[in-house]
Amino acid sequence: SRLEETVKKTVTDNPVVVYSKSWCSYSTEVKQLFKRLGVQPLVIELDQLGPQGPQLQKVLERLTGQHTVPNVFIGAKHIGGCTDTVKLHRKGELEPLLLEASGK
Amino acid sequence: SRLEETVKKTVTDNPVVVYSKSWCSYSTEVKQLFKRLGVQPLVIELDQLGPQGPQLQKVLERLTGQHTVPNVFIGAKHIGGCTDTVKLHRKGELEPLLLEASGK
Ligand SMILES: N[C@@H](CCC(=O)N[C@@H](CS)C(=O)NCC(=O)O)C(=O)O
Ligand SMILES: N[C@@H](CCC(=O)N[C@@H](CS)C(=O)NCC(=O)O)C(=O)O
Ligand code: FES
Repeated sequence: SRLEETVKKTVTDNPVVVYSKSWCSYSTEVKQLFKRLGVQPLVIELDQLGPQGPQLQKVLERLTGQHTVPNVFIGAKHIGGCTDTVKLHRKGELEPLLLEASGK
Repeated sequence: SRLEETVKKTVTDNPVVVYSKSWCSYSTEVKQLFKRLGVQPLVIELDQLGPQGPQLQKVLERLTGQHTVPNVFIGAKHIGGCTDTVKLHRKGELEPLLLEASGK
């Protein structure tokens, strides 16, 4: 669908993308982690897009199997949510992904 | 108001009360902390009460100044949210409050 193509293009054109909800603390936490790492993700607040928000969330669920926020992509690869991203960081596996994605 | 009286009675009659939203990870985290401490809070899921949910949230905001979830009370005392409760636990100040409240 058109919206699926939009999401695929967005995650391909931007090294780091976070689909978020502005009032959700887990979304805030993952945005703050990227900020601390000096990374400027593209942040899309699903609750500020009107009717497109829920439609986008359905597309994300079809593409990734994940209906929750935050929904994180690095280098067009689906990473998962907040706990997934924090776990990768703790294991030292997040930075290499960020370097690879920004070097593209 | 009638609803304010209900909240005051609820937090007086139950040693630990958590006003929560069922899909919110911060609400889940604070519920899990109490579970780990062997405490059975009274949990009120604001998103599962129909129109009363938002009304209760307004009353909680009037009574506590806090419009966010989770909203935690121990021994009828307003504690705050998830980060506040975790901070008290880290400082060893949560258990004494729980003991005092359950001993009432
Ligand atoms: N472990 C996941 C949890 C994600 C999660 O449960 N997100 C909640 C908001 S904090 C959500 O989207 N809930 C909507 C739902 O469960 O339908 C993560 O770290 O991102
Ligand atoms: N630091 C607070 C954060 C509370 C918070 O921002 N809660 C969010 C959900 S995770 C909320 O209620 N947002 C609604 C809003 O901001 O209007 C806590 O630990 O409880
Ligand atoms: S809505 Fe509460 S942590 Fe996301």
